[in-house]
Amino acid sequence: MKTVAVANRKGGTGKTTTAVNLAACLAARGRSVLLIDADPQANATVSVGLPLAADGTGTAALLAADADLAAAAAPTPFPRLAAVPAGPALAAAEFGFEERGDGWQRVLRDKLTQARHDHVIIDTPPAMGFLAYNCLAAADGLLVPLQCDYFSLEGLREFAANLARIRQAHNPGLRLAGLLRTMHDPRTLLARQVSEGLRRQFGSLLFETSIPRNVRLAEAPSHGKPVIHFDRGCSGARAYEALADEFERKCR
Amino acid sequence: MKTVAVANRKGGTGKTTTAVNLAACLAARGRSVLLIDADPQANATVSVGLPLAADGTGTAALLAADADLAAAAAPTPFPRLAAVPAGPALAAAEFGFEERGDGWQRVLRDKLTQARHDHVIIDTPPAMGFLAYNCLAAADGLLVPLQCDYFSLEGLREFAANLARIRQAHNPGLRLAGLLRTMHDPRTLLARQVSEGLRRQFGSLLFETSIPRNVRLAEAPSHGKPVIHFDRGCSGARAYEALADEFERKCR
Ligand SMILES: Nc1ncnc2c1ncn2[C@@H]1O[C@H](COP(=O)(O)OP(=O)(O)OP(=O)(O)O)[C@@H](O)[C@H]1O
Ligand SMILES: Nc1ncnc2c1ncn2[C@@H]1O[C@H](COP(=O)(O)OP(=O)(O)OP(=O)(O)O)[C@@H](O)[C@H]1O
Ligand SMILES: [Mg+2]
Ligand SMILES: [Mg+2]
Repeated sequence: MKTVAVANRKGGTGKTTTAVNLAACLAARGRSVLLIDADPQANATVSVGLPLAADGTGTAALLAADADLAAAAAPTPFPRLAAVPAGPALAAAEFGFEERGDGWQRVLRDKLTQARHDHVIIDTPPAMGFLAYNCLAAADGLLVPLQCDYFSLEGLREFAANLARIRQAHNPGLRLAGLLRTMHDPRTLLARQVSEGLRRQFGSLLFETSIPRNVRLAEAPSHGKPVIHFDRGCSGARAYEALADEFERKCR
Repeated sequence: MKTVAVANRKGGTGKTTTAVNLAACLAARGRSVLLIDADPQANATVSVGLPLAADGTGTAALLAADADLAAAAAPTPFPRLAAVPAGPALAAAEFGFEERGDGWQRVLRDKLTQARHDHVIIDTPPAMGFLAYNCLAAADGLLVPLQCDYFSLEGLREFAANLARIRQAHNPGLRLAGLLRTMHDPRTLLARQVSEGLRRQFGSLLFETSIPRNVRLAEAPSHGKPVIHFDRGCSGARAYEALADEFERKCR
């Protein structure tokens, strides 16, 4: 499962925080990792200390077939962690590339075959628009971060159908890497009920690791650092290290 | 400011929770309110106790010019609160309606002129795709719920430019109704710093009211009820009542 798209149409479920910190923890374990920021918000880009991609560079250039992967990727301040940054030019892609239908997904899929890294992790935007959809069509695995709340449960009902549709239409090899509980506060009854429901429905596809609510995870991006390079002993850092370990064991 | 779009491209900032509860509180004060669910996730629809819109009904039908406003709107269990529900058919709109460019926004704007309600409140999806963009192009006012975190601050930098662009291209009359701090926990330093920064930058455009983190707000949708009809004494309910009062005073 070399290329993993971190995705959930629901907003604010910790996609970016997960993509960035899983990538950083894998790199810290000695793996070479490429983080692709496919979200015009560019939150992942700033979280690894990079400036926004100038026009003609970064993910927009990669998708427009103007650049190959090696040209679009930039080193980050962190060893073995490279990134393809997002920038303002990527916003146009959300309204629909000129190149619609199969052409689009094939571009990304072909570029990804050039990757020489151990892991490729893609941060995707919320909502099911062109960008998120095409990342799912191009990836090997899908990691779904979610909060334990009612709307997440509702969203999962459609989720299986959506995954089946993408597999059938574009990407038969797409596998679910796992569901990850984020911003998890098991002290509330709602969170515990939803968590138990997820375990019953998804079994081992629900990661054992869950990410606790920890303000250090929200502060780290303002310093341009993944959390392990900002406060490595905090509960958020330890949780993402545990996730990286579980991910490597389970998602080959 | 009759039609207000509740919008923020950032995910999970409390757009739906705000659209639903502001609408419900205004209706409880005796106003007639129409809530339009323009998000394929249909979270607002379930939050007011309605089933998902069947194909050929609801917001998708409204946008496709297949239905006028009276036909698309349905009563909710709550007095004076009507809603145009979202359903699976709305997902296609996120990938771009057949009718692109000006035709699209004009459809929604024209339908909205048929509204006989005191207030029309539109819940929009995250990400800046066709649906969110066109709701902004059709509305009179824009209410932006946001969390006091680093990505929100980053997002606001582009925000003024985006607003100007929409005004110039489609909707010169669009005004900012206000910024609303949601899930606000003033005990964390990050939240206080961002909150003070917002006040300095936006002055009275930052609502005095802020919505505290309150699990009752996350539980209410699972009962198909706005929070004032679920637990009217809780901190979340009282905060949205205060917001409704401030909104009516300031956003005429
Ligand atoms: N475990 C956590 N504890 C505390 N804060 C967190 C945690 N995870 C994420 N956050 C913060 O919550 C906010 C939302 O998280 P994030 O941006 O990663 O979600 P997202 O799913 O990528 O959002 P979007 O849908 O907009 O892309 C951010 O400010 C982030 O820093
Ligand atoms: N003040 C609050 N206290 C506790 N939970 C809240 C609060 N406001 C919203 N929530 C919960 O947080 C989650 C995200 O809120 P909501 O769905 O309203 O955000 P949104 O901006 O509409 O998300 P999206 O970007 O996916 O449309 C929901 O489960 C909601 O019930
Ligand atoms: Mg994100
Ligand atoms: Mg919403």
